[in-house]
Amino acid sequence: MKLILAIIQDEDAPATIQALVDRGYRVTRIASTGGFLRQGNTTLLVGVEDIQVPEVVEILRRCCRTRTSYLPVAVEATGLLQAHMIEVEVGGATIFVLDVEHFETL
Amino acid sequence: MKLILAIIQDEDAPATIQALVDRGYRVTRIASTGGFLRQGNTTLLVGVEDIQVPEVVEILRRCCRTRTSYLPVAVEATGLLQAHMIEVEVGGATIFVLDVEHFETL
Amino acid sequence: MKLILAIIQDEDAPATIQALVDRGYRVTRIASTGGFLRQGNTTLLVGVEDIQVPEVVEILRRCCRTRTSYLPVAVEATGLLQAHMIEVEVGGATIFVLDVEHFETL
Ligand SMILES: Nc1ncnc2c1ncn2[C@@H]1O[C@@H]2COP(=O)(O)O[C@H]3[C@@H](O)[C@H](n4cnc5c(N)ncnc54)O[C@@H]3COP(=O)(O)O[C@H]2[C@H]1O
Ligand SMILES: Nc1ncnc2c1ncn2[C@@H]1O[C@@H]2COP(=O)(O)O[C@H]3[C@@H](O)[C@H](n4cnc5c(N)ncnc54)O[C@@H]3COP(=O)(O)O[C@H]2[C@H]1O
Ligand SMILES: Nc1ncnc2c1ncn2[C@@H]1O[C@@H]2COP(=O)(O)O[C@H]3[C@@H](O)[C@H](n4cnc5c(N)ncnc54)O[C@@H]3COP(=O)(O)O[C@H]2[C@H]1O
Repeated sequence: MKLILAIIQDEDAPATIQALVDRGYRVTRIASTGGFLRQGNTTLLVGVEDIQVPEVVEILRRCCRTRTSYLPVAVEATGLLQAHMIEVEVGGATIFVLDVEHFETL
Repeated sequence: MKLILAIIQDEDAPATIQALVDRGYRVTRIASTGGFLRQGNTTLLVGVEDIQVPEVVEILRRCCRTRTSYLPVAVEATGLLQAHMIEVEVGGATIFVLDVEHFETL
Repeated sequence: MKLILAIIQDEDAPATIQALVDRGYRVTRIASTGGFLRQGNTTLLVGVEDIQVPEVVEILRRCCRTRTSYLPVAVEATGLLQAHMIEVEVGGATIFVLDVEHFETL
């Protein structure tokens, strides 16, 4: 048994969860926030059999896409403070696969 | 050291947390959402010594109960769209026990 | 790859996240609640290379501090119900380091 913890963008969450559920996977959704952009994102928990990990990763690959986000930063030049926007690329999914020592449903 | 991650129903959360705390366990509660029913549920994190895992599972077994939930689905028959309710059994607790490589309190 | 899961106090979260991001670490923040005091706190997820764990722990040590909190309890004495405040020391950070079997970004 493995526990997949995947951090995805909010925009992709509904379609990703639907695709996982349609394939019979069990999924739990947790609201989270990115440390860098301070924007909301989604953390999914998906407990699966070892051999199902590649299929879940495939579903994430299909449903989650990279997007460009803009972060305002203050830049000081010639005594004037100006707001610049720096371009930040946010990936589709960040995936951690953890080993589950014991799984039980009550 | 093990980290128990248990997904339980919101209705059982107050009594379950109280029972764990009364036995001296440390517990953290995270609000979560079920992928299938899209209803709120509760994810508990309980870090324990290895030998304490069975007692925590026992407390979950005592405090968390199975319930029947109803999910409306659209069914098309003789050209008419009707809303049917399908019965879904939601378990008391889904429990993942993870091994903790290093534990520290600051 | 390790996944550090750290439970810290809300007051320390902004400075801690900033310090981690400034050092180039990726961080995800999840709102959580303490089981004993029933007060909001913060659960951080920080996925790092194995050799980076000590530095992240150091940043947590520097940014997170212990505080005293007060928990009202009802005490019955000579037939009168009185509200006493018991002093509870809340640590700076509770840290779990989990092994990551597989890490992937899409
Ligand atoms: N310290 C830093 N210095 C420079 N650039 C930085 C940075 N931290 C993040 N970024 C950049 O900003 C994007 C958004 O990061 P954020 O922390 O808001 O949102 C992150 C975070 O919530 C989570 N995440 C990514 N890697 C993580 C890790 N190793 N541990 C925990 N959470 C992670 O996934 C979201 C998307 O990450 P992604 O890597 O695709 O995209 C990141 C990355 O391109
Ligand atoms: N392996 C796992 N990984 C991550 N989270 C897990 C999990 N197993 C269970 N959960 C979490 O626990 C809740 C209750 O699951 P249970 O299996 O008792 O009860 C489930 C199950 O009886 C059924 N169900 C869930 N997914 C299904 C699916 N793909 N196909 C058919 N039935 C499903 O609907 C009930 C409610 O599911 P919901 O998703 O709303 O809520 C789930 C989900 O949040
Ligand atoms: N092994 C573990 N597993 C999961 N989460 C953990 C954990 N150890 C600590 N935490 C989390 O960290 C918060 C601070 O814990 P700390 O031990 O510093 O500070 C604790 C501790 O001094 C005391 N405390 C907690 N549970 C207790 C209990 N069952 N009996 C007596 N004192 C307790 O109250 C303070 C606040 O606890 P609270 O539950 O509100 O909030 C806790 C909880 O959310």
